[in-house]
Amino acid sequence: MARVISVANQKGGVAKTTTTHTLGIALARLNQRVLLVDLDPQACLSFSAGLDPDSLDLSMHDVLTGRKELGDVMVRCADVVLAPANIDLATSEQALLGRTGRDFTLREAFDTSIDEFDFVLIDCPPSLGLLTVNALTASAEVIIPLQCETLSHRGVAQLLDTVEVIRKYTNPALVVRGVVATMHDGRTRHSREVLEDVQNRFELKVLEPVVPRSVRFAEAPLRGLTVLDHAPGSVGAVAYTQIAESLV
Amino acid sequence: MARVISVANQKGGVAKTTTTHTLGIALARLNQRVLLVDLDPQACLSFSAGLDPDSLDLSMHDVLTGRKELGDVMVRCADVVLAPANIDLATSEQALLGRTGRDFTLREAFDTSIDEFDFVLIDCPPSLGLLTVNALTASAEVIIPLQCETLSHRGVAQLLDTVEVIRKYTNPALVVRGVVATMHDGRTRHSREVLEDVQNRFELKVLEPVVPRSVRFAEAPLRGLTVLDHAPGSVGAVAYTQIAESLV
Ligand SMILES: Nc1ncnc2c1ncn2[C@@H]1O[C@H](COP(=O)(O)OP(=O)(O)OP(=O)(O)O)[C@@H](O)[C@H]1O
Ligand SMILES: Nc1ncnc2c1ncn2[C@@H]1O[C@H](COP(=O)(O)OP(=O)(O)OP(=O)(O)O)[C@@H](O)[C@H]1O
Ligand SMILES: [Mg+2]
Ligand SMILES: [Mg+2]
Repeated sequence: MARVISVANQKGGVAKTTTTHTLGIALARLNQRVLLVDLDPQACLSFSAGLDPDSLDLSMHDVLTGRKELGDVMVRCADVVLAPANIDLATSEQALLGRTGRDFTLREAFDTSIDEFDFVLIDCPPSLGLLTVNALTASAEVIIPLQCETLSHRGVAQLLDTVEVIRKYTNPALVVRGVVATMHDGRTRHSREVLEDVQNRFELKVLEPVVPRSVRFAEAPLRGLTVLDHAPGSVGAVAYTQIAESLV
Repeated sequence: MARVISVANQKGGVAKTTTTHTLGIALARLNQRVLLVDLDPQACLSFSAGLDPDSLDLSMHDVLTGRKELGDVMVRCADVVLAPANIDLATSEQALLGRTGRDFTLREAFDTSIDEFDFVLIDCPPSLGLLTVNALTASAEVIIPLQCETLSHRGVAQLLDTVEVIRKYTNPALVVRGVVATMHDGRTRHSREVLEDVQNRFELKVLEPVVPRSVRFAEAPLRGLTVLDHAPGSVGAVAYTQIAESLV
């Protein structure tokens, strides 16, 4: 029975993709069978996994528009399986708009196709539109990557409101697993204050440990790797491994 | 004759909002009359300018859906005028989808309403959807904030393709003013390599100087300020001031 987890935050650049990829590989190294789903038309997860999104014939767009099964688009990428994205996904929302049951499209695509996996992690785009709503509707849990800065803090309330709407209308079982404090600069009081405020104000669990800021993360996608292989043993690699262990 | 500039990059968290706000205030301090347009449903620019987007009755959504004139929604915020956003903007794209001439909606809203300004800066959301297309169609120039990291680099080609499409169909006069190297970490080779590669590969001008990474930027929105007032004389404040001077 696959555990489906959305990695969501409508704020841009808070390490949704980095968290999805790194946690995915870390879970695989803990002997979990992992499917990563790229739901962002910008296809950064697919690119980070070593694919060239611009030359992909099949992507999640074909699955969402009903042309293909999830199994048809899956690609093995080292330790995990990936259901990739490409720019066609930019038109998925428009294609789904008119349809009844449009919020359930991804959930139905998962129905019989994910039994072979222990974990399914969904990388969401920086918006609360139809793609993110599909991800949240198809998930048991949501993990919120949080960059501990004011402009990121501002989006948390709106995201939690959206989770409540999803629970009310399309997925009563959805649970907020917690926050991952990403690219954390422990030296600044600002980061610590934002994190504490989010914990207190929203009573959110922060998955341990915080993930420190390190240029190794920015470099890794260039080699089609996560920090786990680009900088093994680094503080960032250890942090995501420990978070993965806490999920198993 | 107002100079309309889009601040655009579909990659999330590359300092579009920070660049729009800080350049806007810097230009105003150089005696320019400045209008800032918030085109992001997440309304980070409006929040940074000291407004509470959730309690705004009027926003750019009302302008785009034809209910109000641009002048009706403008608010004076210290040295600049702001046309704010709120969450209603999330439905603007859907509302515009069916209409003929939908790409020109913002341009037509500007027609008679911006003559009193020297500069109009448009903060775009992290996507290449209808809001960004409207911004680019309504602009004389586009400035590209670039976070010098691999995953940001990846989006530049796609953004420039979009600019070419805009030039072909809706705005032949659109010019790429250049790149602002944002949150630049000069100590890492990775940042320097990404910046050089972008300059060479796309023959893009980099507006001088690069903007250094500093926690002062993250703190400023909490006080409704830019670094120009939160940390005057800091390297970041000086950098945006010099970029503004280069635009006048
Ligand atoms: N711990 C970290 N330290 C330093 N840089 C990091 C860290 N985690 C991620 N990054 C870098 O920060 C940038 C943003 O991360 P990422 O693209 O994963 O965010 P995102 O939320 O998926 O963005 P988007 O909203 O555009 O989808 C990337 O260049 C990434 O490599
Ligand atoms: N030079 C800088 N140094 C450090 N932090 C910065 C700098 N410029 C911006 N920031 C911070 O980085 C974060 C992202 O910036 P910002 O929100 O302006 O990006 P954006 O591209 O508008 O994001 P989005 O795609 O979500 O609209 C914010 O917390 C901001 O305060
Ligand atoms: Mg991403
Ligand atoms: Mg922004």
